[in-house]
Amino acid sequence: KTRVLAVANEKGGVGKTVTVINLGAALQQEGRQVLIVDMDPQFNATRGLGVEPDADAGSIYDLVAGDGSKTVNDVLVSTRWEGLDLIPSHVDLTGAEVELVEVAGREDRLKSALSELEGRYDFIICDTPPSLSLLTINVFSYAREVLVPCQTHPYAYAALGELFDTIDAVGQEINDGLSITGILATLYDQRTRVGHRILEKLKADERYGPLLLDTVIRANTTIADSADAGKPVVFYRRGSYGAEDYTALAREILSRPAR
Amino acid sequence: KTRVLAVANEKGGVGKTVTVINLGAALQQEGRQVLIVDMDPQFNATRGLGVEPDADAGSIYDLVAGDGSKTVNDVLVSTRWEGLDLIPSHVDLTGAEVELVEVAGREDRLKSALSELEGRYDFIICDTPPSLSLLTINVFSYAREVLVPCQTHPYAYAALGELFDTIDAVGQEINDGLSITGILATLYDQRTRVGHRILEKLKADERYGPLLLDTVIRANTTIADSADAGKPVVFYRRGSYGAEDYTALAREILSRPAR
Ligand SMILES: Nc1ncnc2c1ncn2[C@@H]1O[C@H](COP(=O)(O)OP(=O)(O)OP(=O)(O)O)[C@@H](O)[C@H]1O
Ligand SMILES: Nc1ncnc2c1ncn2[C@@H]1O[C@H](COP(=O)(O)OP(=O)(O)OP(=O)(O)O)[C@@H](O)[C@H]1O
Ligand SMILES: [Mg+2]
Ligand SMILES: [Mg+2]
Repeated sequence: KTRVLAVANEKGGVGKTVTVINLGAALQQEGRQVLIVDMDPQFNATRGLGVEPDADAGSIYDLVAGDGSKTVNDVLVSTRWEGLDLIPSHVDLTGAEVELVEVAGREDRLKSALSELEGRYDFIICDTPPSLSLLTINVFSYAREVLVPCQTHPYAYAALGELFDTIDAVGQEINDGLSITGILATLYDQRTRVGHRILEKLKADERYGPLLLDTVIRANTTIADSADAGKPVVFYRRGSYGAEDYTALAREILSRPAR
Repeated sequence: KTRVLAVANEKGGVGKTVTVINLGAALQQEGRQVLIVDMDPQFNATRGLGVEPDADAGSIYDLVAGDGSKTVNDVLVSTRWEGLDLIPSHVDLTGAEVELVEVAGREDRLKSALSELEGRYDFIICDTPPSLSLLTINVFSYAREVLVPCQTHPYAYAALGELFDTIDAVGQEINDGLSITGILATLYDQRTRVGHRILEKLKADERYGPLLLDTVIRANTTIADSADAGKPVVFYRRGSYGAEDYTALAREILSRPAR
């Protein structure tokens, strides 16, 4: 059975895209077949995997809001790394919110577009934009699990309430199979007082503590350099903190099956 | 004449809110009267100034999408620092996008709501959410200047094209008085190869180079700690890198009048 993960947090810049790319690559290194689905109109996961968006070749836009002329097999591409495939995004996706306003079942467009992929991959991991709008709701309607990157900073911590409420609402109204697999502390810098404080706050919180993953992603320059090189960090520099942390995350996700 | 600045970049987590709060406070320290307008439904600028959002007291939502029962003077609050006022945000603002879809002149709601403030402040600085949607367009319709924080990282750099195109389009169709005052390099970490590379790329670019401000905001832990304390960095720790950099920015903005 394919595990389908949404990586989401409406706070911007918390490490959603970095987590999608690097968890995907680390799972591939563990021998799993992985598909990345980029549902962010800024297509950073596409770019971070070294793929150039191409309107002619097609993108997730064609599946979610296009005229139906392209199928999932038309737009799905392989990356340079065997067993790590991608459905790229494109800036056209920005228009999808408005284009789908009047369309019935607009929150289920992704789910119906990707239903034929069931069983073809061990993991399907979806990147989302920094908002709880229609694109993210589409991902919540399709996925069975949510991974919540949370920068150890008060603005990211404060965003969790609204995010959890939204996931609960989707769970009740649209997709009762959706549950939160875990909260991932990211960009953790042990030099800052605030980093420690927020990590402790997460651990102590009734709602968030039990969901906090053991793996903590440390802030480290290799992650930023690898994103610049268009490569996941496990392929960019194996012995780095980034590669270590995302490998640990992959193993922890494998050890925690979907609820 | 009041200078009205939009602080915008659709890439998440590039330091928009940190810049709004700290530039505002640094300008107040230079003796200017400053108003912060928080147009992000996640109300981080409100929180970062130590103010709790309160639906009864009102927020920017009441002015942009409410029933007209509240005026700008009802919702405007002073912060703990004399000469630094705020129009707070509230989570209700998330609904404004959808609520205003059918309303004529929906992009001008902010402009008409705040028109009576002309001349009351030296600076009005607006925070925006990480998207180019209706809330950000409202700010572009109202403001006369745009300050673009750009993290020295490839994802933030790549977002500039779409942002500039959007500002150009607003300038032609809605607000011909809008121009870009500058690009502010933020979260600059001289230890990373990518930090240097993106800064050099910005300087060398035909479109972005001439707009790049001299001030560069360095990544430093005091900024994160001050945000956690609900205080601008110039009030949190005067001698820190953060206080130095945002004071330099305030002086540079004062020396570069609106185009
Ligand atoms: N562990 C880390 N160490 C250092 N830098 C990191 C780390 N994780 C993420 N970053 C950097 O932080 C920035 C934000 O990361 P990223 O773009 O993945 O966040 P995001 O949540 O996807 O942002 P958005 O909300 O815009 O989609 C990027 O510059 C990225 O390289
Ligand atoms: N110069 C800096 N040094 C250290 N940390 C910084 C600096 N500037 C911003 N930050 C931190 O980076 C994160 C992102 O900053 P901020 O929230 O201001 O960005 P934003 O662009 O407003 O994000 P969003 O897109 O979610 O609105 C925060 O955790 C903030 O404290
Ligand atoms: Mg992202
Ligand atoms: Mg912000």
